[in-house]
Amino acid sequence: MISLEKICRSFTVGDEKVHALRDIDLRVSDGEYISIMGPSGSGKSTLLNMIGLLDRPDSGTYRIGDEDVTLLSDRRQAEVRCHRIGFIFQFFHLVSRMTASENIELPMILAGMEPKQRRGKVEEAVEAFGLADRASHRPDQLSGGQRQRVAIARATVMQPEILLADEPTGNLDSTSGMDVINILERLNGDGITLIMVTHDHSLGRRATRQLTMVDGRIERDTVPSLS
Amino acid sequence: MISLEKICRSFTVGDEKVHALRDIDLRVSDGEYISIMGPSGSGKSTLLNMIGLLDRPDSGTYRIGDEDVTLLSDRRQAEVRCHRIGFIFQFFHLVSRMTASENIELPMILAGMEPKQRRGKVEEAVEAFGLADRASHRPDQLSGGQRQRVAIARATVMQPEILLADEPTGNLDSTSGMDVINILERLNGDGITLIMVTHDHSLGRRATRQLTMVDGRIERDTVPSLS
Ligand SMILES: Nc1ncnc2c1ncn2[C@@H]1O[C@H](COP(=O)(O)OP(=O)(O)OP(=O)(O)O)[C@@H](O)[C@H]1O
Ligand SMILES: Nc1ncnc2c1ncn2[C@@H]1O[C@H](COP(=O)(O)OP(=O)(O)OP(=O)(O)O)[C@@H](O)[C@H]1O
Ligand SMILES: [Mg+2]
Ligand SMILES: [Mg+2]
Repeated sequence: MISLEKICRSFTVGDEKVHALRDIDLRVSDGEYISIMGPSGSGKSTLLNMIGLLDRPDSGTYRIGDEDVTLLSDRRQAEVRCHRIGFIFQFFHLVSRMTASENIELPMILAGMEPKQRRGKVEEAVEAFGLADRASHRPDQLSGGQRQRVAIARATVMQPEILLADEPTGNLDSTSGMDVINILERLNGDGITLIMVTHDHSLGRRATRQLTMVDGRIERDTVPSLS
Repeated sequence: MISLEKICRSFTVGDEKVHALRDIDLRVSDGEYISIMGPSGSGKSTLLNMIGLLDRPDSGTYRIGDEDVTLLSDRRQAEVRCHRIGFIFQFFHLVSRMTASENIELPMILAGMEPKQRRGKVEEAVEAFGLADRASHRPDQLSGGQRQRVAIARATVMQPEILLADEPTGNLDSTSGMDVINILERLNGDGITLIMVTHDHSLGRRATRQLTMVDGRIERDTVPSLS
């Protein structure tokens, strides 16, 4: 159970203040499948970063379970991120000096997993995302969509409790995109909470609960009856 | 008139060779509107980089008009790029220490345009792409879609002869995306040659000529009769 109450976040540029998140109230039950859509600049990535503990709100509370994570130290927040949250970034943030395999393996190394177990999981992920013949390429030796798939593999390889996906199919053809969505939905079927930001309406409509953001607020929050 | 003949390009990774472009033959008439689609990793960005003189083929010839540009020096190629080609990169490549306005202005400074004339064009572009209240933000202070629009504004502001767009709407909601497509198609209507890589079939279908790449080759090259 994730709970955001009266979350506000603004950025200062020169003497101007950008209100990226305005009084966000949001409750997410374990295992929900939520899509977030809305115009460019409406605050979707900022909201996802907040949920992913990559950013702190200016005001408001954010609880995971009954723990107020806004009160945690940076170090404690990093632990929660490492063990409970998987994040697929809009612009991937891969480690440029590491290969695709090494990038995918990184969360497991950070979590202290055994080398043998890690290797098995990396091979599984590389297969699942069609990266078998690109596994030893570094990001600059990969196409845009290949990098995106590495980012997705990295975020999902440890089957985190909460999976946050920011435009996961933006650089993928429809076939690769559907392969990705099928994997994400299968993980959700296994109980993982899936929150996906997307500009693709055909994808957003697949979620059991659909949010629309406009100008820093959640303007719509619907559970379509025919899904 | 752009003409590629038997263009080949491969990359070496370790002792493995990736054949990114295999015997590409392509003729493009002035003012054509071409879309390039195909699976992730099929060579679309590599082909566009080749046409944009950002990369050289391993073999084959590439002519713009009757000039064999593969024979030009790096410096001469840079001049052609600067004056004749506009490029919208799949991952933008904005200058991180410059504001949105400064990024858009850069090609005009490089082309030696007068400050007064530049300013007018920047303001026009900022308006056209809905960036008026983000003009003095730097890229890290912009959303993904806002960065994409800056990249598009920069590439189009000098109305180049040839406009190359790699996934120009990948990070945009449908409204912003259509605004962009309308601007690109209007430029094409003014005579600019437009070559667009896209994963969005609804966009690809709007082009008067549609190419499909698979595994380094052009597998289809069609002019739909009902367009
Ligand atoms: N610098 C490089 N070194 C090694 N291999 C590369 C390099 N650049 C691209 N490749 C490989 O060449 C192939 C074509 O890459 P390209 O970026 O052109 O694909 P693409 O069609 O644009 O894909 P996407 O739709 O995912 O953006 C890919 O399989 C990629 O792994
Ligand atoms: N570090 C920052 N400094 C200043 N303004 C920022 C910063 N990050 C984001 N913004 C602004 O906050 C607003 C929300 O940004 P955000 O990245 O959350 O939008 P988004 O909904 O993800 O957009 P897109 O669909 O284009 O990715 C935007 O108007 C953006 O300009
Ligand atoms: Mg975003
Ligand atoms: Mg590409």
